[in-house]
Amino acid sequence: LIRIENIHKSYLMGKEAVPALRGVSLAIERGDMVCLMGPSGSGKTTLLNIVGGLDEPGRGHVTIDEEDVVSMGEEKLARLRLEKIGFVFQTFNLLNNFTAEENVEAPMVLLGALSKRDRKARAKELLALVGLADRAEHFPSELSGGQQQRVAIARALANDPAIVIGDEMTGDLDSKTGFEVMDVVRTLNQEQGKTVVYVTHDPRMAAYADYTIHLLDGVIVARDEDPQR
Amino acid sequence: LIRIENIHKSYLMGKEAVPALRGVSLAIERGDMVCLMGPSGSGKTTLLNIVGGLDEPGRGHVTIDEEDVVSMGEEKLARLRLEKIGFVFQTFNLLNNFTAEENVEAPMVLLGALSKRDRKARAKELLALVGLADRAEHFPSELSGGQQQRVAIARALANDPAIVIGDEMTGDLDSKTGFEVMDVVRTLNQEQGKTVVYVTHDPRMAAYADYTIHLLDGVIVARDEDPQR
Ligand SMILES: Nc1ncnc2c1ncn2[C@@H]1O[C@H](COP(=O)(O)OP(=O)(O)OP(=O)(O)O)[C@@H](O)[C@H]1O
Ligand SMILES: Nc1ncnc2c1ncn2[C@@H]1O[C@H](COP(=O)(O)OP(=O)(O)OP(=O)(O)O)[C@@H](O)[C@H]1O
Ligand SMILES: [Mg+2]
Ligand SMILES: [Mg+2]
Repeated sequence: LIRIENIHKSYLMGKEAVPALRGVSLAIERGDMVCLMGPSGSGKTTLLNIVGGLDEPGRGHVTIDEEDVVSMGEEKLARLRLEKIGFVFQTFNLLNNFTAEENVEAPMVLLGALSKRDRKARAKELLALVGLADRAEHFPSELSGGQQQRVAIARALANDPAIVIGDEMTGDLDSKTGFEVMDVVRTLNQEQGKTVVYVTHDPRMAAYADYTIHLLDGVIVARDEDPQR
Repeated sequence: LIRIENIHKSYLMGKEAVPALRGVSLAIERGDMVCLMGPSGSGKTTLLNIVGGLDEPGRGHVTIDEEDVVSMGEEKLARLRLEKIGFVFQTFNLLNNFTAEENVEAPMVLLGALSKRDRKARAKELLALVGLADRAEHFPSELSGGQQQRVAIARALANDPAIVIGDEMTGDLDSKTGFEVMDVVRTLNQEQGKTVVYVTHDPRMAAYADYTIHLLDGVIVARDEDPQR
């Protein structure tokens, strides 16, 4: 479903080039639940942004569903992201002037497939799924860090995407709430066949994955399979 | 050193009052390393903000070094925070238009105790302490999530505060980097006698503390001592 081949990415800062990815290749099958781990600064966010079509590699190919993402037109790529990819950002990126419920509704408004009433109902459902039914009317500044993270997760699921990309989905959550979120994500993976690619620093959350990819200094250094797969 | 007595805090939202702290009392001795844990939304950030003089309780007393923080004048409180308290925010709160080094220097500029040359040298030292010597010239948007978190830690240490308050100091860090940061903090606690109060969701990071306070729905429900203390 997602194929990345020999991805290179450097950030240019004045005269300096900071290499973030130095030759990464990965093939993710439909329905896989894949964990990505590695030290701070090893290139995980950079890789997820490229996998999710939010950023371009300097070199290499990215195909999603057989389509080349890098050479795809702007509009087509935006449509792909809106319909097929749900992204949970490491820094949440919530809209500060909109309530939790409105933040979750936003991707549905952009897609335009549901009536206003159905959107509101679905937003409430998704918030309930992450334990925030009673926080629907709060603005991000009126939510705890872990509550903001959960709104970001609910929003990523808004358009029922085939692919869920989570750049830290549980970093601000206590263990119990973190397990509840991972249970929800695993259910979506097992019952609806959603493909999930997520970063975590917590080995207990990595345990939910079919396999774990280890990144170090911009290259993949290991891959652990779940022994019970 | 830090005494809080029967703290109550509610947030007012229109007609609704959201109770965040419902009667919390705590006495922290000079040189303690205290961990605060609890579910997402249980009131940890609210409590740390009150302990750090960044927010006021609705009811109850807060004294730091025998001085009542709530009735203290604005200017005196600002001075106390600048000189004695280093705060690591859950959302980092870095200045986006300043480099990592400038962010770390900022509290020193405000305090005005060091020369420009000494400030720069100290900022570089602190960044090296958290493994970011080669990222001094990067802006926050040019840093990974975990690197931003570490700049926030370095900045909290800028004025060599007697009290370090960390609202998640390792949530965006891989285990190895997380342990390195906690080693630095523990050294500051054991060798310089700094008082440390920190929130974590990771039991392995909680293990560094002399004792752990458990918060649930705005009240303290348990306190675990480190058996080897
Ligand atoms: N400005 C606000 N207005 C209304 N409610 C608020 C506001 N800030 C926080 N709250 C609520 O107060 C409660 C405590 O929030 P707090 O940020 O202290 O939790 P926390 O323990 O730090 O959680 P986390 O682990 O998720 O960071 C939460 O239920 C939150 O929704
Ligand atoms: N815009 C940028 N300009 C320059 N360098 C950058 C930029 N963004 C990221 N980097 C650098 O690229 C490297 C990879 O960053 P990335 O955000 O992918 O790391 P990460 O693995 O997600 O780390 P973390 O676990 O801390 O979130 C880092 O060393 C970082 O300093
Ligand atoms: Mg990252
Ligand atoms: Mg918090």
